Amino acid sequence: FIPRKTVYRLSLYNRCLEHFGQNGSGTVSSETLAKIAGVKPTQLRKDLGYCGQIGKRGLGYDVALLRQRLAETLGTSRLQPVVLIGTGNLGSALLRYQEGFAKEGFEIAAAFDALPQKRSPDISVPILAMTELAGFIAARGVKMAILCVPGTSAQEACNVLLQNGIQAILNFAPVILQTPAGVAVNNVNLAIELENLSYFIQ
Amino acid sequence: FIPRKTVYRLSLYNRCLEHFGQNGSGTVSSETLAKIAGVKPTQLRKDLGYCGQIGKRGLGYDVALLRQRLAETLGTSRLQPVVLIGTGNLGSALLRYQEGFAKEGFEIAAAFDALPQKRSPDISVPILAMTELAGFIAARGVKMAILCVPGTSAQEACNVLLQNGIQAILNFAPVILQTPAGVAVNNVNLAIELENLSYFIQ
Ligand SMILES: NC(=O)c1ccc[n+]([C@@H]2O[C@H](COP(=O)([O-])OP(=O)(O)OC[C@H]3O[C@@H](n4cnc5c(N)ncnc54)[C@H](O)[C@@H]3O)[C@@H](O)[C@H]2O)c1
Ligand SMILES: NC(=O)c1ccc[n+]([C@@H]2O[C@H](COP(=O)([O-])OP(=O)(O)OC[C@H]3O[C@@H](n4cnc5c(N)ncnc54)[C@H](O)[C@@H]3O)[C@@H](O)[C@H]2O)c1
Repeated sequence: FIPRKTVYRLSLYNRCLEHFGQNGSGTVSSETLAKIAGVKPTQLRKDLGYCGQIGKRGLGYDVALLRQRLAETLGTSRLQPVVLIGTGNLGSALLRYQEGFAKEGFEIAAAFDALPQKRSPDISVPILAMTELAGFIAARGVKMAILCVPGTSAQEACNVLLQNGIQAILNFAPVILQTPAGVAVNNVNLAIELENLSYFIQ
Repeated sequence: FIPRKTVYRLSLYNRCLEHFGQNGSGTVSSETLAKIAGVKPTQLRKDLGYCGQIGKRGLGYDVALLRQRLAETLGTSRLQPVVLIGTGNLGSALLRYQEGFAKEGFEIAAAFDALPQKRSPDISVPILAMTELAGFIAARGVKMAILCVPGTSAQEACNVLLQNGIQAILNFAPVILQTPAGVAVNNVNLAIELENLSYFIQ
């Protein structure tokens, strides 16, 4: 496995290649790409080493090949189905962003809630009861979930996801989820982000 | 300055202390706290060293004192005013979370948008035109902002914030903001979070 911090940087490089246009042609030097990404060129070269032989010393990287290798390494060369749990405030905002996620290779295939509300007209993703989750995950082979439930029910909802074979969770609830080894959890805790920033403005 | 990665961990320890109840009494050993936070005890002891002398070898840390020291170090012992730019989909969801942020020591004092819409009834934060931003920041001494505008206008909105003395930005737009040294920017890029997870489920 590639270390998690390196995987983050590979995603970052993937985004930076967008500077070179969607049809990205030509080459880019490790110095230029490293500058856009805000890392040292030695770090960039080391990270890209995980994607197989791509660059030639002195000639830089072929942009189209680099993009393809990054998509293969990151697993985004095919559209990944994702389920979203918790269609309240934050969950609904993420459901409206469906096109944004699709452009990045992710499809929120369905959303689930303990109290499924009537869907608002601008949300095209189906909103289903939790009783339908197991069947949906099995039918679509879903492996990834976004969790937008309150902290008090996050572990319980997480357990339901794990029982149904989910292997990766993007968690917005401000709690640390207990998960077995082999399950990847990324936490987005907006309060910690703000607290981190407040340190720098004292 | 404390390294940014360490500041994140200090915020994490601050959250973990909530396990010991809001009135947190008694002591906690570095082993116990490290286990809850998911770090090694040596890392925890090194990090807490930035908060002054708090623990006694063998006796652990006093929970109430540790909380106080962390709040002082992180700058969250007083309510920080924050402005939010971009009251679309995501911005509105964050505005409805006002109580959640207040509990953590942050107050979204006002929100601004290029096209301020009529506020929905469940949002209590005032939504103003961008022309009122400079006056508001000066009157309230705001130093921190949350940016929820599209990627195409993020740099422009960021420049307006910098001109008005904002020193820390929580950025949701999927672009890397160019800012002078001394300005702290934390990026939340949900597509990169999902891409990072998709690597682990291949
Ligand atoms: N809204 C924000 O801007 C924001 C900001 C930071 C953090 N968060 C965090 O994100 C999470 C969601 O926040 P929100 O504002 O959307 O809350 P919300 O109360 O608006 O929505 C929560 C939804 O989860 C559902 N739910 C509760 N328990 C469930 C369960 N066991 N299974 C399935 N569904 C369940 C509820 O029915 C509700 O629709 C919370 O943990 C919150 O702390 C939200
Ligand atoms: N909605 C989500 O769930 C989500 C998920 C991931 C990332 N994002 C990112 O968050 C940002 C906001 O997304 P959204 O879905 O809320 O978009 P949105 O289009 O719903 O809202 C954007 C708002 O910004 C305002 N705006 C545009 N330019 C401005 C400027 N120069 N100054 C002030 N206001 C300006 C618009 O009037 C609009 O109200 C985007 O960059 C998006 O990529 C959103």
